[in-house]
Amino acid sequence: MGKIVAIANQKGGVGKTTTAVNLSASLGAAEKRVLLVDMDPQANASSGFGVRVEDGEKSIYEVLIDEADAAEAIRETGLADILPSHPRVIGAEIELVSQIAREMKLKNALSGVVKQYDFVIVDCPPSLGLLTLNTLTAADSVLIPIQCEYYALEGLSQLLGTIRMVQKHLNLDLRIEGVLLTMFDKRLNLSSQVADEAISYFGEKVYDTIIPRNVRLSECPSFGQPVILYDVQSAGSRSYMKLAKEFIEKQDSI
Amino acid sequence: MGKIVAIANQKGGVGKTTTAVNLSASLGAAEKRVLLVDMDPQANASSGFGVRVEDGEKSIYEVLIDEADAAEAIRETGLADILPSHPRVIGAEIELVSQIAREMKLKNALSGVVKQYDFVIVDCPPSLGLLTLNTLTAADSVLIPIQCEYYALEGLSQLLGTIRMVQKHLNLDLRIEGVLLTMFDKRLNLSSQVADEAISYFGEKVYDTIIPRNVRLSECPSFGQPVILYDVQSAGSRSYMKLAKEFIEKQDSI
Ligand SMILES: Nc1ncnc2c1ncn2[C@@H]1O[C@H](COP(=O)(O)OP(=O)(O)OP(=O)(O)O)[C@@H](O)[C@H]1O
Ligand SMILES: Nc1ncnc2c1ncn2[C@@H]1O[C@H](COP(=O)(O)OP(=O)(O)OP(=O)(O)O)[C@@H](O)[C@H]1O
Ligand SMILES: [Mg+2]
Ligand SMILES: [Mg+2]
Repeated sequence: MGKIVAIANQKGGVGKTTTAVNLSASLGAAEKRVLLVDMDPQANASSGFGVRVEDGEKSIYEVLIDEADAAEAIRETGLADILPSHPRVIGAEIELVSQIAREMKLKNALSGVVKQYDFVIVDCPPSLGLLTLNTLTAADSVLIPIQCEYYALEGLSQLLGTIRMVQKHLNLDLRIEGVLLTMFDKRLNLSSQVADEAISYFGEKVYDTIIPRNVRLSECPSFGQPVILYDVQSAGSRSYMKLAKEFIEKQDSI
Repeated sequence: MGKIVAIANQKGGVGKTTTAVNLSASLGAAEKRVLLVDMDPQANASSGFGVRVEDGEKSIYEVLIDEADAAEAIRETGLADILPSHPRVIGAEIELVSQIAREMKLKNALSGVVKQYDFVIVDCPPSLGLLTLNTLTAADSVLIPIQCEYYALEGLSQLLGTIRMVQKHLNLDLRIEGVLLTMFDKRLNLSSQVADEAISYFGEKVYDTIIPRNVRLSECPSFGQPVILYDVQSAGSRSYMKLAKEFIEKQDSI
C-alpha cells in the first residue's frame, strides 16, 4: 500500500511537473487513490491542479519544518489529493541544512498519511539540493522524465550518481520506477536519436509509452486543469492515460 | 569596460544556456571580446562550446573555493573565452554556506579578468540558490529569458523578488538588462498570449528580437558548436545575431 514515487531530473524543463500532474490525474481516473506532493518552490504542480496557497494557509513548507501535519495541508481536488507548495519553501533549503536528520523530513512527514493512498507522486525542483534529497530518501522509487533533446542526456550521469549516493547512505531500497521519454517530435531526427540513446542506456526501464509534443499539455496549466479534464481527446491526454495503464501493469513486476 | 551580464531564471528549460552560448558567440562574431562563465553544475554552456573539464583540470568550482585564479581556468575557443563548469560545483553550494562573504565569491574571482573583456556573460542554474546569488551579486545587469509557455510566467514574481532582495542587500547597482522571449511558435495562441503578457509586465525592457522555436538550436549542442558555426543561415542563428545587434545598441542607452 501507499507507494511513494519521486518524479526527478535536475535538468530543467524536461516535463517533471507535466508528468506529475497528468500521471496523478490519470491514475485517479483509473480509480486509484493518489496524493500529489509538490516539493518545488515554483509550485507549478499545485497550480497545474488549480490549487494556490494564500498567506496563512498551510503548504509543504510548514510540513517540512514541523509546523503542521501533512493532513492539515492536504487539499482534495476530485481526481487526486494535493499537498501544495509555496515559494516560501525555498527557505527550507537553508533552514534544514543544520538540522539533524535533515534528509528525513519528508519521509517522516508522509508516514502518517501514506497508508490512505495507493500512490504518492512527488514533483521535484530542477536541482539536486535538500528538497530533492528529501524526496529521494522518502521515495520507494523514482520516475525519470527525459526530454528528447541533447542537453537532457548530458545530465543523466549526475542524476544516477545522486540516486546511487542516496541508495548507499539514505534509502537502501530506492529503485528506478521507469524512464519516460517526453516532448517527442516524430518529425525530428534529434528526438529519435535521443530516444535510441536512452533505450540503449536504460533498456527495459524505458516505458513503451512515449509522450508526444502536444500543445494541449502546455495550455492546460493556464486553466488549472490536468489535460484529461481540459481536452480528453488530445494526443497529450491519451498518452498520459496510456502511461498510467502501463505504470499500473508494471507494479506487479517491479 | 567589462560589463557582467547574468542570464537567469529559476524556471527550468526556458533557454538560459541556449541564450548564453549563442549571444556570446554572436557578440564574438561582432568583434566584441567576450567571456562566458558557466555557473551551472550541468555544465551545458561549456559543452555547448565543445569544452569539457577532465579530472585534474580547473573549473569554476576551483575558482569559487579559492583554489585557482579565474585566469587559470579560462579556455579560448575563438568566438569567446569560456570559464567552464563541472558537476563538482554542486559541492560549492553546501561548502560556501558557512563561509564569510559567501555571496561575493564570484565577484571577487572575476575582478582580475573582467577588464580584458567587453562583456562577461554568466549562465545560471535553474534555482535561486548560492550559485545564482553569487552571479546576481557579481553582475551589472541580468538578462531574463522567458519561454513562451504558461508555467514560465508563474515564476517571474519569485525571480523579481530575488532581484529586489539582491539590489537591497548585495548589489545596489544591479539592473535588468532586458527580457528575451524564447521558443516562440507563431502557430500557437499560447505563444502570443504569453508574449503579450510579458510585454505588459516589462514594457520597454522586452527585446524587439524574439527567438523562434528552431530545431537547429537544439541540434547544435550535440556538435559542441554555437548555432552560428553549425548553421549560420538558420532562423535560430539569424535571431541570435539580431539579438546581439540589439543588445549592443542598447548599451548606450541603459
Ligand atoms: N509533451 C509536451 N508537449 C508540449 N509541451 C510540454 C510537454 N510537456 C511539457 N510541456 C511544456 O514544457 C514546459 C516544461 O515542462 P514542465 O514545466 O513540466 O517541466 P519541468 O521539468 O517540471 O520544469 P522545471 O525543471 O522548471 O520544474 C512547460 O511549459 C510545459 O507546459
Ligand atoms: N529557440 C529554441 N528552439 C528550439 N529548441 C530550443 C530553443 N531554445 C532552447 N532550445 C532547447 O530547449 C532545451 C532547453 O533549453 P536550455 O537548456 O537552453 O534551457 P535552460 O533554461 O538553460 O535549462 P536549465 O534550466 O536546465 O538550465 C534544450 O534542449 C535546448 O536545446
Ligand atoms: Mg516542474
Ligand atoms: Mg541551462
